[in-house]
Amino acid sequence: ILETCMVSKTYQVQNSTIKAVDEVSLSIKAGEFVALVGPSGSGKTTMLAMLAGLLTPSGGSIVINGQPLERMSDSQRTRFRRQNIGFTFQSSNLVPYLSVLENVELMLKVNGRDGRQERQQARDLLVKLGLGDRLNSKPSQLSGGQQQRVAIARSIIHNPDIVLADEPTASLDTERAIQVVSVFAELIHARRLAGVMVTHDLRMCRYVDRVIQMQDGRIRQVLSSRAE
Amino acid sequence: ILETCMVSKTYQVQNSTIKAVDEVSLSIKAGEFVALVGPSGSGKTTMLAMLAGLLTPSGGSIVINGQPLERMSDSQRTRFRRQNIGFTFQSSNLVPYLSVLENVELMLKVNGRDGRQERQQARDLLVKLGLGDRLNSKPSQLSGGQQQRVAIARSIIHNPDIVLADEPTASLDTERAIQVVSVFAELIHARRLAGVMVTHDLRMCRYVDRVIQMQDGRIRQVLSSRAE
Ligand SMILES: Nc1ncnc2c1ncn2[C@@H]1O[C@H](COP(=O)(O)OP(=O)(O)OP(=O)(O)O)[C@@H](O)[C@H]1O
Ligand SMILES: Nc1ncnc2c1ncn2[C@@H]1O[C@H](COP(=O)(O)OP(=O)(O)OP(=O)(O)O)[C@@H](O)[C@H]1O
Ligand SMILES: [Mg+2]
Ligand SMILES: [Mg+2]
Repeated sequence: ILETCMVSKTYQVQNSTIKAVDEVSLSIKAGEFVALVGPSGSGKTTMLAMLAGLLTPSGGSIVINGQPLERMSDSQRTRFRRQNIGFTFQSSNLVPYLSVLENVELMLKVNGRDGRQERQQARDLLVKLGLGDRLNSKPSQLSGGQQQRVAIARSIIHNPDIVLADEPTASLDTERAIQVVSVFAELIHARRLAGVMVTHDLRMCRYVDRVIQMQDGRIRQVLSSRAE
Repeated sequence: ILETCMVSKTYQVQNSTIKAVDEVSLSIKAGEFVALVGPSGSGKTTMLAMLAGLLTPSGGSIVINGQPLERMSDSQRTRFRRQNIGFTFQSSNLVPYLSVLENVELMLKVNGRDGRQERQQARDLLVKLGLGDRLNSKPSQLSGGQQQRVAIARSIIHNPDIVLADEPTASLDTERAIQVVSVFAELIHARRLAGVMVTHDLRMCRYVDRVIQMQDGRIRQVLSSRAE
């Protein structure tokens, strides 16, 4: 579903050139859950932002569901992202004046899918993630890990084909982290989505199908956990 | 150095009362490095915010270096915090229009301590944390983990008596995480500071002197790693 070919992102910072991502080619099939790991600064967030269509590559191409992102206009890419991609980034980015439930329902609304059944699914998903008693709270009233869980619910409620998560468990204790990663794995496998999760927590890698290691903007090695 | 007596923080959210912190009493000696662990939502950030003097308790007292925080006026508490406490929170909170080096030097400036020697120390600390080649970059040009490391440098550069860190390694890979926690431990032990680090990463607990577990706003148990 998701394919990149020699994709790069370069920044000019004063006199030097930073190759945040350096000619990366990878492909992720339907139903495949991939962990993207690597040292701080190795290019994981930059990679994810390009896969999400939020950042334009400096070179190479990204094709999702057969559609090349670089050939889309900004508005086409925005619409494509809204319908087909779900993502969470390192900060939870919730709408501060909407409640927990409204933040998740918003994702259904913008996709014209906020019927009663979908809104019940939003509620059920939040209960599953341990937020059932906080549906009407505002983001500022939640702990860091609670905000992260709302962002995660919002990223998958509209059934995107692609799920991209940047360190979704960074603020979670082990029990919650396992639960979140299991919810991702469950959805990805059952609905044949393509999923990429950036994580520093190598214990989470036992729930994925493949681990891609990055270093200095490149892919260093690929490990298939099914082989073990 | 740091003592709390039956300290509590309660929030009213619609019809219910949330006891974020529920009558916690603890004391931390000079030279002691404590890890504060517990599930998402158990009150760790709230506890840290009260220890930092950023949040006023609903009940109980907090005494730092013999001085009770609740008897200070807002401006006294602000000045006390600036001089005696260093902290990093779950988001890095860097000043967006200042460079990496300027963000750290700012902490020296506000304490009237920005002589040439201190500014060299700021530079050395950033080099030690792997940011030597990014001193002139702006926060928006850094990865999540790089921003976190700048925030960590800023929290210790002015030699505070108390160091409080809320998940300082959440965005860091294992190697960087160990380095950061070692820098904290080194400083705390050498300079007889009191340090509290909130973490979800239980592997980091081998670098601390004591582990305090919270649950539902209370202390559940205290483990002394030296006993093992
Ligand atoms: N301003 C607020 N209004 C209402 N409830 C709040 C507020 N701030 C925090 N809380 C609640 O207090 C409880 C403790 O929050 P806290 O942020 O201290 O948790 P935490 O242990 O840091 O969690 P995490 O590991 O997820 O960061 C949570 O249930 C949270 O929702
Ligand atoms: N806007 C920018 N301008 C300049 N350099 C940038 C910019 N954005 C990212 N970089 C650099 O690109 C490199 C990769 O950054 P990226 O955020 O992808 O790393 P990461 O792997 O997500 O790291 P972390 O684990 O710390 O979150 C870093 O060296 C970073 O400083
Ligand atoms: Mg990142
Ligand atoms: Mg917290």
